[in-house]
Order: sequence, then C-alpha cells, then structure tokens
Amino acid sequence: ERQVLCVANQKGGVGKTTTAVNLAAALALRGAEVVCIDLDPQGNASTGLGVEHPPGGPSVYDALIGGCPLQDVVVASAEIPGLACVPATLDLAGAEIELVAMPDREFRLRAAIEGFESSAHYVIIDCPPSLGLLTLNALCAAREVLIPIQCEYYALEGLGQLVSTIERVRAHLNPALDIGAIALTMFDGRTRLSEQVAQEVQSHFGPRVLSTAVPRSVRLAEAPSYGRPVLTYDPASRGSIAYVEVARELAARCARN
Amino acid sequence: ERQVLCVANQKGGVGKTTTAVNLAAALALRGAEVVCIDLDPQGNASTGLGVEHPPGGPSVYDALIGGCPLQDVVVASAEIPGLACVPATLDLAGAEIELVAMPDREFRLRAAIEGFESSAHYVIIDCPPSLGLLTLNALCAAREVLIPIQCEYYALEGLGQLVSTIERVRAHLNPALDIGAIALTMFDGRTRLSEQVAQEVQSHFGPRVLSTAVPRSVRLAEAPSYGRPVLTYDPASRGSIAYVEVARELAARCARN
Ligand SMILES: Nc1ncnc2c1ncn2[C@@H]1O[C@H](COP(=O)(O)OP(=O)(O)OP(=O)(O)O)[C@@H](O)[C@H]1O
Ligand SMILES: Nc1ncnc2c1ncn2[C@@H]1O[C@H](COP(=O)(O)OP(=O)(O)OP(=O)(O)O)[C@@H](O)[C@H]1O
Ligand SMILES: [Mg+2]
Ligand SMILES: [Mg+2]
Repeated sequence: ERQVLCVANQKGGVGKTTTAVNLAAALALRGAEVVCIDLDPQGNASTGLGVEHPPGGPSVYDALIGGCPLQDVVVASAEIPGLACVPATLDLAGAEIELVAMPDREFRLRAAIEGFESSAHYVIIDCPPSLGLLTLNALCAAREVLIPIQCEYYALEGLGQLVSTIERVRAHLNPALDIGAIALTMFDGRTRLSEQVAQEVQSHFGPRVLSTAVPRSVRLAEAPSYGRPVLTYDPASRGSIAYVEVARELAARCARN
Repeated sequence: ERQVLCVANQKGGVGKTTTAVNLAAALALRGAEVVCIDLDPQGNASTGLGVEHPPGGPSVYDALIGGCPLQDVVVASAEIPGLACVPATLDLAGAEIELVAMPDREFRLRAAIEGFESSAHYVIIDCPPSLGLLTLNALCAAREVLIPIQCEYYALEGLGQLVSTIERVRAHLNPALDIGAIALTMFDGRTRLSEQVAQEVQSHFGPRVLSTAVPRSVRLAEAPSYGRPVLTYDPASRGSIAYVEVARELAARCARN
C-alpha cells in the first residue's frame, strides 16, 4: 500500500526540505520507489533534487489548481533510480488565494494523489513554513506527519499550535492522519542547548521521536548548491549516515503500522 | 520623525526574529526609544524580549483586527529602558482569514501605527515566514524593509520573489517603501559556502548590504531560552558585538535618508 507522508512544521528553517529530500533519496537507495512532492512556492525541494522548475513550467500547481494528473508533471531524478519529484514553481505563491474559492479546497492534493498513476511505495510532501491551505492540503492527503524539530529554543514554541492543527484535521477532515514520527535536526552535541531541547522533545513525544538525531553538518547545507541530496553528494558524511538511519527507522515503523 | 522598519523574508529560519529582537535592543541601548511589533503567531519575538503572551491576552491581534490602540497593548521591556514590545499571541493565526474580508485589509497595521500615541523613534516589525496578508500589512506600514539573508544556498532562491513583492507593494500600495538594508546572518567563516553566498548577495545588492555580517554564534540561539536579547545575555559575545555594529550602521543610514 502506498505510504503518503507529509513533512510539516510552521516554524521556519527547521530542516523540512532537507529531511524530505534526503529521506526520499535514502528510501529510493534502499530499493523503494519514491515520489517527493514540493509544496513550497520557493521550490527548495525541487532544487535539492536537481529538478528544473522555471516559473510557468509543469508543476504541482497544475495538479492542485488545474486538475491535471500528477503523472503528467512528475520528473524522474537524473541520479537515483526509483526517485522522482513533482516540482513547485512560483505559480504556487498565488495558489492559496485561488484555493479559498474552491468547494473542495482542502482535498485537491488528496484527490490528485488518489488519481496518481504510479507504482510509488512512498509519496513524501515537503510543506512551506505556515499552516495555511497548502499545508492543510498536505495534511488531508497524508496518513502520517513527520515533524522535523530543530534543536533550538524558538523551535519549541510553535509545537502546541502544530499538534492542535493536526488534531483538528484528524477530527474534521482526515481521520486517518497521525503523527508518524518526530525527527530531531541540526543537533550540535557540543552545546547544552541542543541537549536540553532534545530532552524536552523526548519527554513530550516519547517513542514517536526517532532515535537518530540528525547532526548539524555543513555538507547538508552544501549539497543543495550542487542540486544533489547529501546521500550522493557526500555519502560518508555524518549528515548522510544520519538520513540513512532515519530512513531505515521510518521504513520499519511504516511496515509495522 | 518615526522610522518604521519591517524585517521580512519568506524563507524560514534566516534570522528575522533574532535580528528584530537584537536590533531593537541595540538601538535602545544607544539611547533611542524603540517599539518592536511581533507579527508572527508563534510569538518568538515576544519570547525573545521576555514578554508574556498567553493566548487571549492583549496583543497586536487586538489592534489589527479589533481596532484597539497600540498604546493599550504595548509592554515595556523589564530589562532595557526605552525598549517596548507589542506581543503576538496564537489568536494571530486566524488573522489572515479575518483580514481577507476587510476592505482596508492591507492597511490595518499602518493605520494602527499612525494612530499610535508613542514617542518611539523606531518601530521594528518582525514578520512570519510568508508573503501573506500579515507580511503585506507590515510592508504597507513600513518605510524600509530590512532583509536578513542566511548565508546558505536555499536562502538565495526566494529572493527574487521577495524583491518583486516589495516592488509590487511600492507600485500599488505604499510608494514610500524601499529596501533599506540587507543583513547577512549566520555567517560561518570556516565554510566556503558562507563566503560564496555572501559574495553572491553583495554582487546582487551592492551597497545595500550592511558591512557587518552576523556570525553564527550559539549564544544567539541560547539567549531566547532566558527571554533576553543577546545584548544583555552575553554582551561580549561575537553575536552581540555584531548586532551593536548593525544598529550603528542602520542608525547612520536612517539619519542620511
Ligand atoms: N542538519 C543540518 N546541518 C546543517 N545544515 C542544515 C541541516 N539541516 C538543514 N540545514 C540547512 O539549514 C537551512 C534550513 O533548512 P531547510 O531549508 O531544509 O529548512 P526548512 O524547514 O525546509 O525551511 P523553510 O521553513 O524555509 O521551508 C538550509 O540552508 C539547509 O541547507
Ligand atoms: N547568528 C546566529 N547564530 C546562531 N544561531 C542563530 C543566529 N541567528 C539566529 N539563530 C538561531 O537560528 C534559529 C532561526 O532564527 P530565527 O528564529 O531568528 O529566524 P526567523 O527567520 O525568525 O525564523 P521564522 O522563519 O520561523 O520566523 C533560531 O533558533 C535562532 O536562535
Ligand atoms: Mg523548506
Ligand atoms: Mg521569526
């Protein structure tokens, strides 16, 4: 059965895109078929996977607003077999206003994924840093939410709002939705701050927190400038090894559910 | 004359809040009277300035939606004389939907600041990571935009969209608006990536880029957990010294304009 996972957190810069891109790559390298859907108008996930996304070009906007089938806009990775991406373009910036007027405004992405002719095992959706209609579409289309949490203080503040939004979506729009896992990101073992935040998150979310924390590693920040996931850019780096572990743990959890 | 500055960039986690909080503190410590307005429902700037902001409590939401005067919701800093904050609460999360229905939806904040009975020399607005109606309100209320740019690759991607949004606002909604300055943040001199991004930004924006780049410094990330700007939490840290410099440079630019 196809697993639809959405990577969400309205706090900015916590590693949503880095997690979506590298998790998708790691699952594909383990032999799964994976499609990453970029739902952020900035198109960072498209860039991170090396997929061109000029404004006006084919993108998730055509599926979300224009009703065009996802198989017509998906682009295979040039590097990793089994990996593909539905890119985002700047056209998506206006989508939230256009969606407001549609009767099925929260379910457009879900309908597109249900009609998606693809043998993908995983669909991973990268969300923008907000809880607007784009993220709501992802929460309505997914069975699980993966929440990246940066190991810094400000990142703790928005968690209550995120959890209550997920609960509201489960109660009124998508009863299958659940918090699948929490990934600690940018963990810096040299600082007390990272340790404190990690402990706080673990005491709150318990077993949902993945046992692998992704360390802060500059190779992760460099890889996008080459349009490659860190898994192919520098497979021996700590960042890459961490995402291989995260993928292994997540695949095991999905198999159990 | 009162300078209204908005700190904006739709890319998440680039240091908007850290810049708004520490710039406000640094300007106040130089003797100016400063009010920081938190326009992000997560309330990070309120936390960073040590101001309580429980849901339902007095906040910028009351001024933006309820039309209540800003002087009724502003809170003086307990630590730094001359510094005050208009806090944000979770109530702000629903504001964008409520604003859509109002005829003067882009100008609510501008009207509130124009009616603000205060002797403040500077009003600094911290924006959420999006280009929705909250950020549009800030762009319509401000004379200058301060754009923090993290020295990493993904942060370059959204700049075109941000600049064209500012130009559209200047053309149709606020002719006085201009890009006041660009602040490079989280600069890590040990990595090639930081250097490359900094050069790219300088070649694009030229003299608008402040000569002080804010270094990556864990003290900046620790300070919010004590509810204090880094300027009082650890005045000798590199992060604090950098924001003192940023404030000096910005004050000189404001004086010249
Ligand atoms: N573990 C890490 N170590 C070092 N840098 C990282 C790590 N994870 C992400 N980064 C870098 O930090 C920045 C923020 O990460 P990213 O863009 O993935 O976050 P995001 O949550 O998707 O941001 P946004 O809220 O804008 O969508 C990027 O420049 C990225 O390259
Ligand atoms: N120069 C710096 N050195 C180290 N850490 C920093 C620096 N500037 C900001 N930070 C930390 O990086 C994280 C992101 O910064 P901040 O929250 O200020 O960005 P933002 O643009 O306001 O994010 P958002 O898009 O969510 O509003 C925070 O945890 C902050 O403490
Ligand atoms: Mg992202
Ligand atoms: Mg912020």
